[in-house]
Amino acid sequence: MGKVIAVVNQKGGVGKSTTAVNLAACLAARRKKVLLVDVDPQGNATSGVGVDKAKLSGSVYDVLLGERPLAEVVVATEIPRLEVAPATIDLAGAEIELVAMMSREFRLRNALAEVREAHDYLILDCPPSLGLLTVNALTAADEALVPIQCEYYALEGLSQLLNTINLVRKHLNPGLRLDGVVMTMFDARTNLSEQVIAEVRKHFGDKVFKTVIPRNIRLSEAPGHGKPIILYDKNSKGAQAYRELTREVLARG
Amino acid sequence: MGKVIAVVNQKGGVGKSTTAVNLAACLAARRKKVLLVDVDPQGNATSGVGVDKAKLSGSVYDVLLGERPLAEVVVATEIPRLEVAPATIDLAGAEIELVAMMSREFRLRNALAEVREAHDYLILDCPPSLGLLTVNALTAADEALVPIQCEYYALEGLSQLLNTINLVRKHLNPGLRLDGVVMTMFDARTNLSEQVIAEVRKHFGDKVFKTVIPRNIRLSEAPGHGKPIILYDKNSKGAQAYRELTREVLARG
Ligand SMILES: Nc1ncnc2c1ncn2[C@@H]1O[C@H](COP(=O)(O)OP(=O)(O)OP(=O)(O)O)[C@@H](O)[C@H]1O
Ligand SMILES: Nc1ncnc2c1ncn2[C@@H]1O[C@H](COP(=O)(O)OP(=O)(O)OP(=O)(O)O)[C@@H](O)[C@H]1O
Ligand SMILES: [Mg+2]
Ligand SMILES: [Mg+2]
Repeated sequence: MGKVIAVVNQKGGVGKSTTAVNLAACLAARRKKVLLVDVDPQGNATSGVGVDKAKLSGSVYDVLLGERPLAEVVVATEIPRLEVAPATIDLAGAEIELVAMMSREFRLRNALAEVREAHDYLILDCPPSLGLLTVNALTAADEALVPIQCEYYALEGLSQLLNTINLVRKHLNPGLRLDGVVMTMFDARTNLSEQVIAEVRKHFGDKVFKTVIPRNIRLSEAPGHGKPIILYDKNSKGAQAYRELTREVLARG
Repeated sequence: MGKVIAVVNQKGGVGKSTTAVNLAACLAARRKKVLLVDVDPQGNATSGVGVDKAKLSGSVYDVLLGERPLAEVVVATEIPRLEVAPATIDLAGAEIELVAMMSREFRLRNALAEVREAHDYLILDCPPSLGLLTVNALTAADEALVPIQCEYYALEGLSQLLNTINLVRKHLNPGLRLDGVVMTMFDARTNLSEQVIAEVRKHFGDKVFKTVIPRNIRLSEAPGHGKPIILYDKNSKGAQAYRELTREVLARG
């Protein structure tokens, strides 16, 4: 039974898609069967693994609103053992359309049920909001993985995020655990990064992964080539950090 | 009659709040009367100008859903001529609550009507989504100002954003103009930044401000001190860039 991990934080630009893509790719490199599910209408995770959205015959939108089986929209990537359920722009209309539907929070969980056996890990990339798409992902997930940028503004939304995780656990998904917090875009040139990490460790203790993802230009260049960092520049600091994070995720079991 | 500018982009972390706060502060420094309106439940613009959310007696939530006059929730900042209509965490529930309300898209526009005379500029900071809060801001605005990060992923959501602006212009606010696009977080150490700027200028032509905001650590440190960049470090590259941008905004009239 594959483990479902939702990568979530309503603060924008903290490294959700970058973490989802690179964790998924590193797990596949460690011989795990991985499905990356793009739940963000922007579709960054989809293009981050090199999938051309113009050539798709189906997407997560069709699964959530059109009743298509998830297995029908899944496509392979150039990375062995890594498949993706892609997002396209029509997903932008999903939140409003889902409001009126039956069991609207469970549509992704129900869709994933049929493919969980076929994968070791299912990684869900969420949009920067706490609307019905993110609630669907948290309802489907075993664990939430929260990237937090080493910046002051990133600290402000945390209580809102924890509220939402607790509400989902209470009303929709009693098994949901906060798997861990990963610090991203660490910049050694400013004390700010250290201060933010200290503050986060104070709140979350050992839920914070030891691995800290540094700010690394190669990570921001890789999506333009449609490649995860381990293919774009396997010796970069970014690649090393995501390999390290993956070891920790595997060790947590 | 004050000009209303909505700072908008559903891509997360592109510098919306940083641009809203620093443009507002620089306009106030140029002797304009400015109201900064925080329409993002995260409340980053509110804390970016040093307002303590715990001490507030009212917020934008009370205006949009509780029928309180906007003038009642506006608070002063330490910057002369700069006031703020603050956001608190309860705004997070607003999108769902607004769905069922009368004239739900016009609530911010109607609320701003009574205070427009008293200000030269009203700057609206939007959340990273295209839901009812952003639609309220676009419906209230004369112009949309779009920060675009000099990164690959930032290009992907642009057509979705333009769709939304066009829909709002067609159905809700015929006077809405796309004021301009400002490139942010330019990093001279990578060709990626230049490539993204070239791509954006190809699409938007002279709507793209000449001023490019560089990646500058002082800009990310300033919010932790509750100060705009011109107070935190007035000689930094970040302060220079936002003063330059302000000159261009004023020149466009
Ligand atoms: N460690 C890093 N070093 C440098 N750049 C990074 C790093 N992680 C992510 N980036 C870049 O920063 C930007 C924001 O990251 P990303 O898009 O992954 O965040 P996100 O949380 O998914 O954003 P959104 O909230 O819009 O979904 C992207 O352009 C990405 O390429
Ligand atoms: N030019 C810059 N140089 C360095 N850091 C910056 C710059 N502009 C913004 N930042 C920092 O980058 C982060 C993202 O910026 P900001 O929060 O303003 O973006 P946003 O678009 O408002 O995000 P959200 O989508 O969550 O509302 C913040 O921590 C901010 O301090
Ligand atoms: Mg993302
Ligand atoms: Mg913001």
